[in-house]
Order: sequence, then structure tokens, then C-alpha cells
Amino acid sequence: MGKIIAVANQKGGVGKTTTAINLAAALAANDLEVLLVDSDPQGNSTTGLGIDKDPDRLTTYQVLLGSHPIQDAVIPTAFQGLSLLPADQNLAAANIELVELPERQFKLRHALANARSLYRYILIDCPPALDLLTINALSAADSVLIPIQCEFFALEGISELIGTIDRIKESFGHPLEIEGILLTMYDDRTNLARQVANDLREFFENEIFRTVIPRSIRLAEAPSFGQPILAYDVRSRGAESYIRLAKEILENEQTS
Amino acid sequence: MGKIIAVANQKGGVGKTTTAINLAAALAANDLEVLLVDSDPQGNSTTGLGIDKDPDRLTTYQVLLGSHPIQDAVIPTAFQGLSLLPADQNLAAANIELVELPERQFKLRHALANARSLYRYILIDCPPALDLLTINALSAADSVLIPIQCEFFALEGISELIGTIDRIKESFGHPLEIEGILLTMYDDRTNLARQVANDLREFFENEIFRTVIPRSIRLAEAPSFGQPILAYDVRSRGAESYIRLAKEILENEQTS
Ligand SMILES: Nc1ncnc2c1ncn2[C@@H]1O[C@H](COP(=O)(O)OP(=O)(O)OP(=O)(O)O)[C@@H](O)[C@H]1O
Ligand SMILES: Nc1ncnc2c1ncn2[C@@H]1O[C@H](COP(=O)(O)OP(=O)(O)OP(=O)(O)O)[C@@H](O)[C@H]1O
Ligand SMILES: [Mg+2]
Ligand SMILES: [Mg+2]
Repeated sequence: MGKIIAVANQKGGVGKTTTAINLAAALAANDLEVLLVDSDPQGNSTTGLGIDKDPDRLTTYQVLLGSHPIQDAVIPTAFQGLSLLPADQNLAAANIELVELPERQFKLRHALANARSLYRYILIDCPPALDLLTINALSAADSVLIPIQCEFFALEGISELIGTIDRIKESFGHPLEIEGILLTMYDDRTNLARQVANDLREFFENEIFRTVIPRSIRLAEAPSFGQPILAYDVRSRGAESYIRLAKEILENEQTS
Repeated sequence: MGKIIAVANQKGGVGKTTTAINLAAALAANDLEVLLVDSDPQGNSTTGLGIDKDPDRLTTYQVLLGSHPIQDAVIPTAFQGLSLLPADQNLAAANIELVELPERQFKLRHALANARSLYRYILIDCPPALDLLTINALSAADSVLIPIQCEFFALEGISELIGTIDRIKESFGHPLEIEGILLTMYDDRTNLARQVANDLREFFENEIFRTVIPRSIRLAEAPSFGQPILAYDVRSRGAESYIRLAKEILENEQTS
């Protein structure tokens, strides 16, 4: 049975999409079948993997509102073992259209139920908001991976996110674990990054991944070629760090 | 009559809040009365100016839903000439509660009508989404300032944002101008930044501000002290660039 991990943080620009794409590819590189669900209307996971937006293509929007089963919408990528459920701007309408529906927070969970047995991992890239799309992803997931930049505003949002996760656990009776907190774009030359990292390690202790993702321009270049970092520049520090993260997640699973 | 400028881009982490806070302070430093409206449930403009979140304080949420006039909720900041309409996580509920209301997109416009004559500039810090909060800000504004990072995903979202602005103009009959496109966190040592900047200048020509905001750690440090960059480190490159931006906006107004 596949494990479903939501990649979420309502703070914008913290590396959710970069982590979703590159962790999915690094897990697939371990000879595993992986599905990446793009649940952000910006569709950055879709274009970051070189898939053009096409108004005639089925996306997460149709799957969420139940008009098509997930198998009809999932497409292969150029990367071995990695499949994608694409997204485009139409997905933004789901935040309004889901409001009226019964069990609006479980739509993605139900849609993914059929896909769980086909993939070893399913990753969900979330938008920068605690909206119905993110609530759907958290309700569908077994665990949540929280990318965070070591900066002041990023610290602010963490308590809101943890609060939302706790509310999901209580109100939906859903056992959502924290897969881990991932420090991204880490630049150890600045005091700010070191200070924020210390604060986070004290507060969250062993929930923080040992793997830290460094700030590396190659990671920002890769999506403009439609490739995960493993295909774009496998010897870069960015690629090494996501390969290590995948190993850490696989090891954590063995021991839990 | 005060000019209302929305600071918007649905791409996360591009410098909306940093621009809203520091441009507001730089305009106020020209002996002008400026109001900063925090319209993001993250409340980063609020904490970035050193205002603690307080559940008993009135915020943008109450003003939007019409339970209190804006004058009751606006508070002074430690910075001369700069006032703030604060926000907190409660504002997230407005995206759902506004859906049912008539003229849901004009709530902020109506709320600001009384305040326009009291301030020379009103800036609105938007969340990273094309949601009802951002639609409200665009419908209330005379112009929109679009911060953008010179990176691949940031380019992706621009056409969606321009599409939304055009739709606002057509469907609400509202003459919304582009105040300008602002390049932020610019690092001229990378090819990616130079390439993206070239693409943007070709595409948008004179809609791009001459002022470019450099990547500068002092800008990321300032909010952890609750201060705009002008108070935290006025001699930094970050402060200089926002002072220049304020001058450029004031000059553009003279000549238009
Ligand atoms: N480790 C890194 N080093 C350098 N650049 C990075 C790194 N991780 C991400 N980036 C770049 O930073 C920007 C923000 O990252 P990304 O888009 O992945 O964040 P996000 O959280 O998904 O944003 P959003 O909130 O808009 O969904 C992108 O331009 C990306 O290419
Ligand atoms: N010019 C700059 N140089 C260095 N760091 C910057 C600069 N501008 C902003 N930052 C930092 O980058 C991060 C993102 O900026 P900011 O929070 O202002 O973006 P935003 O668009 O408001 O994000 P969101 O989409 O979450 O609202 C913050 O930690 C901020 O301190
Ligand atoms: Mg993203
Ligand atoms: Mg912001």
C-alpha cells in the first residue's frame, strides 16, 4: 500500500514545489513507483516537470469534483517511475465549488483511494494557503512534510500550520503524522539562518530532518528545463541533498 | 484624495510583504500619511511592523465583513506617518464567508471609501492566491504593484495575474492600472536572474520599475526586529532601493 505524503506550508515560496518534484524523483530513482499530485492552481509541479498546460487535458480539478476517476487523468513524465496528476488555474475554482458539497474535505482522499495500491509513494504539492485544497491534501495524507526557510516570516506561520494539523486530527479523527520539517534554501553564512535553525531544532527536536537543503542556484534553474535536479545536474549539492532526503525517509519507514 | 495601490502576486514568497512594509515606510518618510492594509491571513505585515497578534484587537476581517468601520480598527505604528490595519489568521474565514454575500468583491472598496481622504497613499498587502481577498484588494485599488523574483516559477504566474487584472477591468468596469512590475531579491551574479530580467523587460517594457531590489540579508533581518528597513539599517542597499522606489512612484505620479 502506497504512503501518501502532503507537502504543505501556507507560507509562500518556501520550497514546497521544489521539494515535491525532487523528492518524488529521488524516491522513484530507488526503483519505486511514485505519483506526484499537483494540487496548486499555479501548476508549478506540472510545468516544473516539463508538462505544458493544455486546456483539453484532465487535471486535479476534474478528479476532485468527481467527474473523472484519477486513472483517467494521471500521465507519465520523462522521468522513470514518476507519474503526475497535473494542475492548472481551473483548480482555483475548486476552493469555491467544494464549499457547497458534502464531505468537502475528503474529496481528494476518496479520489486517491483507488490509486494507493498502484504507487509506493504519493506526494501532494499544496498551494500557499490553508484553504480547501490544502485541507483536502492533509485529509488524504498519512503524513505531512513541512518545508521551511530559515527566515523570520517562515517561523511565524509554523504555529498556524501545526494548529491546522491538530484540528484535522481532532475533527476528522484522522491520524495525520508529521513526516518531518525540512530546512530549505539554507545559507549557513548568515546569522539569521543559524539562529532560526537553532530555534526550530529546540522547538521540534527529532521532527526535523537531519538532511538540510542548501540554497543552490542549480535547483532554481532545473524547472526552466522541465527537469528534476537528478536529471538536470545529478552532481550538484541540490541533487545530493534530495537523494539524502529520500534515503532518510525510506530509513525512517523501516524503523517505524 | 489618497491613491490605493494593491501589492499582489499569487506566486508565494516573491517579496509582497517586504515591499508593502518598506515602500509604505519610504513613502511616509516623505512627510506623507500612509496606511498599510494587511489583507493576508498570515499577518506578516502586522508582525513585520512589531505589532503582536491579539485576539481582542479589531482587524481587516471585521472591517471586510462590515461589522466595524475602518477607523475603529486602524492603529498607529512606531514609524512616523505610517498607520496599519492589522490582520490575523481569522481573515482566512473571509474567503468562505464572503462567498454568500452580495457584491462580495467590493467589500474592501466600500470599507476604504471613508479612509481615502485621510491618507496620501493606501497600500494593500495581498495573500499568495487569486482568492476573494486578493480580488477585493484589486477591486479597491487604483493600481497594482507586482513584485516578482527573477526565477522560472515566478514567470509562470505573471500571465495568470495579468489575466485576472484584465478580468477585473472588464467585469467590474473598474479602471485598474499597473503601478509597475518590481524585480525583487535580484542577484546579478546568476545567469538565471539576468535571463529572466531580460525576458520581463522585453515583454513588459516601460511597465517595469527602473528601481530593482537586490537580494540583501538586512531586508530579511529587519522584520524580526519589528522594523521597516529604514529604521533597522537606513544605510543598507535594501533601504536605499526602497527609498528610490518611493521617489520613482512619486515622480511617476507628477508626470501622469
Ligand atoms: N534550495 C533552493 N535553492 C535555491 N533556490 C531554490 C531552492 N528551493 C527553491 N528554490 C527557488 O525558490 C523559489 C521558491 O521555491 P518554490 O516555488 O519551490 O516554493 P513554493 O513553496 O512551492 O512556492 P509557492 O508558495 O508559490 O507554491 C523558486 O523559484 C525555486 O526555484
Ligand atoms: N530583497 C530581499 N533580499 C533578501 N531577502 C528578502 C528580500 N525580500 C524579501 N526577503 C525575504 O524573503 C522571504 C519572502 O519575502 P516576503 O515574505 O516578503 O514575500 P511574500 O511575497 O510576501 O510571501 P507570501 O507569498 O508568503 O506572502 C522573507 O523571509 C523575506 O524576509
Ligand atoms: Mg509551489
Ligand atoms: Mg506576504
